[in-house]
Amino acid sequence: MIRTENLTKLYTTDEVETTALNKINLSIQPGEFVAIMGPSGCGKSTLLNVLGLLDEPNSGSYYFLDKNITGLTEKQRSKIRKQNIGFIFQSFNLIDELNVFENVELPLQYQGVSASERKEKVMTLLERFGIGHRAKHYPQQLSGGQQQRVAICRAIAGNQKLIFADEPTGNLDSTNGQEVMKILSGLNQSGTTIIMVTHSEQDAAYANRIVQLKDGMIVN
Amino acid sequence: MIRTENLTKLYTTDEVETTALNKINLSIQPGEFVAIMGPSGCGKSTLLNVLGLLDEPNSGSYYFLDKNITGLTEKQRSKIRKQNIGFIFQSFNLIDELNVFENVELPLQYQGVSASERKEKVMTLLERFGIGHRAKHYPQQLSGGQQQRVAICRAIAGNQKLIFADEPTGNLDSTNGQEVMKILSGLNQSGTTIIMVTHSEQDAAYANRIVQLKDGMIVN
Ligand SMILES: Nc1ncnc2c1ncn2[C@@H]1O[C@H](COP(=O)(O)OP(=O)(O)OP(=O)(O)O)[C@@H](O)[C@H]1O
Ligand SMILES: Nc1ncnc2c1ncn2[C@@H]1O[C@H](COP(=O)(O)OP(=O)(O)OP(=O)(O)O)[C@@H](O)[C@H]1O
Ligand SMILES: [Mg+2]
Ligand SMILES: [Mg+2]
Repeated sequence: MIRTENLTKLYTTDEVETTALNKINLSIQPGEFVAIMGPSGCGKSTLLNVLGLLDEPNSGSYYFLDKNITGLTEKQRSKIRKQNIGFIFQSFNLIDELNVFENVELPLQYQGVSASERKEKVMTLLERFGIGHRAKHYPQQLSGGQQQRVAICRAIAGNQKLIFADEPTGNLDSTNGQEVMKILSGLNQSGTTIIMVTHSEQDAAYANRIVQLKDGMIVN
Repeated sequence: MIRTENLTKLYTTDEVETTALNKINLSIQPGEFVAIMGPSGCGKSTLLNVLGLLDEPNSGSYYFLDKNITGLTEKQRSKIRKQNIGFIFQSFNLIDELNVFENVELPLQYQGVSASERKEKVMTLLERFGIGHRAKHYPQQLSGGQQQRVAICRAIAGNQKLIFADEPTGNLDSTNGQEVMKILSGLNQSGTTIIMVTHSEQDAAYANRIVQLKDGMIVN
């Protein structure tokens, strides 16, 4: 489903060149639940962004659903991503001009789901995460953990094949965090492939495999 | 040092009125290390913002360093805050137009510290947190945990009486998180009063007291 060969990503800023990903070779099968762990700054978000088609590698190859992604335009990558991936960002990336309901219904609108069906799906999700009463509010009016839960709802609303989660419980107390992990685990049981960056050993325990990153390289 | 009486904070949005803080009575002595815990959305950040003079209560009183804060103008509160408090925000609130070095030296500039002394203090701090090599970079070019460490450096650069920390290790792996907690603990040992919101039992263990919040009220 996902296969990389010598995937490399560099950032160059003034005098400093950072090798964020250094010849990564990774293979992920459909239905897996993979946890990516490693020290702060070691390349986890960068890896998730490249795998999630938000960013391009500088060298190496990336096959997504057997399609060679290298050389595709940003528009082509964006289309494949919207059709297949739900993404939970480390800093949420909610749209400030849209309220909570509108943020979460975005993937459903893209899929052409009817308004009444969107309403039912979105409200069910928000209720499930304990933020149904916030549907009409704007992201800036929510607590950190409430914003994180909106980001999670948006990622899973589209019922897509893959969910990419970048530290999905970082702003949540343990009860809410466990609730999120149970829901992700349930999705995985019904076939969703999940790739989750986490600092939490507790969350990583829900995965079937842990990939350890260090200085842009896989170390296990 | 800090004393509140029936501190209350309400938010009103369209039809929904949220009582974020409900008659809070809290007393904190100089030199304490207080952890504030509770479920997502229960009022922790709101409490920290009011205690940290970033926000005003709707009713009740707040005495900061024996001074009644109620009724002061925003300008007056801001002056008292800048002179006494280092604040670590849940979403970092770094200034995008300034590089890492410039972000951290802000409190020292406010205090009128000389340029050479600022340079020494800032670089020592950045090195200590493992991000000295990022001094010339901008916040958007850093990983989530690196941004969090910049926010922490900025809060402690000014050597102030009090540090308010809103989930300071949420984006950090356990090694980096422990390093942060050791540094905060060290500051507390030398007299700094620390008020820290956290979801982590491990971090809370560094505190001398835990305050439990639920639905805007203290429950222990
Ligand atoms: N500007 C606002 N308008 C309306 N409601 C608000 C606003 N800011 C915060 N709230 C609400 O006040 C309550 C307390 O928010 P607060 O940010 O203090 O929670 P918290 O305990 O820090 O949560 P978390 O652990 O998720 O960060 C929440 O229900 C939140 O939705
Ligand atoms: N736009 C950029 N320009 C320069 N360097 C960058 C840029 N974005 C990221 N980096 C660097 O690339 C490295 C990897 O960053 P990444 O965000 O992938 O780390 P991470 O493992 O997710 O860290 P964290 O656990 O702190 O979130 C870091 O050293 C970071 O500073
Ligand atoms: Mg990251
Ligand atoms: Mg908060």
